[in-house]
Amino acid sequence: TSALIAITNQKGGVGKTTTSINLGAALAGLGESVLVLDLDPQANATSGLGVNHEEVAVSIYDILLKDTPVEDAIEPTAVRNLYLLPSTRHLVDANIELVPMMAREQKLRNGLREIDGQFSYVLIDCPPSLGLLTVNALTAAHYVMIPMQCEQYALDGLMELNRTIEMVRSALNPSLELLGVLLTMMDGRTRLSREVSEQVKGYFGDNVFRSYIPRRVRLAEAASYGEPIDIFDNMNRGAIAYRRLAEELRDRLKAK
Amino acid sequence: TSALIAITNQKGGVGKTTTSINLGAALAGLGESVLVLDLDPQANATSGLGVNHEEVAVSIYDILLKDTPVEDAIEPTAVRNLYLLPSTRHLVDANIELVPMMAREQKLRNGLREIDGQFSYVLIDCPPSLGLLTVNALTAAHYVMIPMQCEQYALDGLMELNRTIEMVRSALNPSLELLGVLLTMMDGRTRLSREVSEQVKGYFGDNVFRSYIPRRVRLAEAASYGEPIDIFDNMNRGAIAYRRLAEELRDRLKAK
Ligand SMILES: Nc1ncnc2c1ncn2[C@@H]1O[C@H](COP(=O)(O)OP(=O)(O)OP(=O)(O)O)[C@@H](O)[C@H]1O
Ligand SMILES: Nc1ncnc2c1ncn2[C@@H]1O[C@H](COP(=O)(O)OP(=O)(O)OP(=O)(O)O)[C@@H](O)[C@H]1O
Ligand SMILES: [Mg+2]
Ligand SMILES: [Mg+2]
Repeated sequence: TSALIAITNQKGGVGKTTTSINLGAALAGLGESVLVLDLDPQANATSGLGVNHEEVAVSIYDILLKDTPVEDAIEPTAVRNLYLLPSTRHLVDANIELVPMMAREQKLRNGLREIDGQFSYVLIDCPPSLGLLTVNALTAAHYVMIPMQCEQYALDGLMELNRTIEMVRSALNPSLELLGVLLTMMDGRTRLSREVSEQVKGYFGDNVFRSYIPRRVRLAEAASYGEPIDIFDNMNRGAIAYRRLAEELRDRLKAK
Repeated sequence: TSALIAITNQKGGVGKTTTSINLGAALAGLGESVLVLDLDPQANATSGLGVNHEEVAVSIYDILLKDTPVEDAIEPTAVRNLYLLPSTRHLVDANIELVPMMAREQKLRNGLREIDGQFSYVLIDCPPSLGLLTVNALTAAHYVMIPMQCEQYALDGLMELNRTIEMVRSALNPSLELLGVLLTMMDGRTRLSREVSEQVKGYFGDNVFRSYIPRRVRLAEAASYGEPIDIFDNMNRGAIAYRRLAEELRDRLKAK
């Protein structure tokens, strides 16, 4: 069966999309088959993998709201073993359209049943909110990964995210587990980064990945070319960090 | 009458909260009376001004959903002339609870009527989404200010934001005007920052503020101490940039 991982944090701009794309590409580089599922109406994971979201015919919106078969939406990317389930702007309507539906929190879990086992990993890139889209991701996922910037506001929101995870675990998905917290945009030179990362390790202990992602402008540049860092500049410290993370993640899952 | 400015961009982590707090403090420093209105369930503007959102008795949730008088929620801050209308986590429920209500898009505009003219400026810090909370801000506001990071994903979302502004302007608030786009976290050394800022100026022309905000870790540190940069480190280039922005904004409004 596939390992379904929700990459989520309601705080904006902490590296959810950058991690979905580059961790996905690094896992694909290890020979695993990977699906990046874009669950954000901004469709950044879609454009970050070189796909124009305005030209997408079938997207995650259709899976959630029209019961379209998920096979119809999946497309290959420029990276071998890496596939994309794209998003479009249309998804912004899902927050309202899902509200009156039966089993609205389980639409994604039900939609993904037919491809269970087809990929080794499914990485779900979540929007910056704790609404019905993120609850759908947490209900469908086996694991949660929380990217976190080493700054104050990012720390504030963690209790809230923990509460939402607990609610989903008790009401909808008892097997949901925290896979780990990933420190992103780390600038080891600043006192703030060091202080916040100490607080995070104090709070989460072993649940913090040893691998962390440094702040590297090439990661942002790669996004503007629609390429993962592995293709754009594979010897950059950002690319090395995501490869290291992919190996650590594989080891963590084997150990479970 | 007050100048109501919605500070919004659905892209996460572009500096909406940092701008609401520090532009607010800089305008207060010019002797203007300013209200920072926190419309984000993350309540970052609330904690960034030194207020513990878990101890807030009356918040923006009560104004929107319970018709509580807005006076009851406003509190002073450590900065002279700067006031806060706080948020709490409870606000996350507003996205769903507002859906069935009559005139749901106008709840904020109606709630703020009784304090019209009491402040020279009201800065509304929006959440990273284009849902009912942001639509409420755009319906209540006279002006929109769009903070933008000089990176790719931030550029992608602008068309979408423009479309939402147009929809609100034609259906709910004909006088809504774009006050300007603010370039934030600018790192002049990187090619990406320069390229994206050229694209933004090409697209928005005079609607881009001449003042821009450099990336400065002290701005993030100030947030962890719950202080605006003007108090935390007032000779920092981030503090100088926000003071310059405050003056430019005042001039732009006088010219209207
Ligand atoms: N390690 C890094 N070094 C430098 N820039 C980075 C890094 N990670 C992400 N970025 C850049 O920071 C910005 C925010 O990252 P990203 O869009 O991945 O965050 P997000 O959490 O997905 O945002 P949102 O909340 O809007 O979905 C982007 O412009 C991205 O290119
Ligand atoms: N000019 C700057 N230089 C350095 N760091 C900054 C700057 N502006 C903001 N930051 C930091 O970047 C992070 C994102 O900024 P901020 O929280 O203000 O963005 P936002 O758009 O309000 O995010 P959200 O979408 O979650 O509401 C914060 O940790 C903040 O302290
Ligand atoms: Mg994202
Ligand atoms: Mg904010």
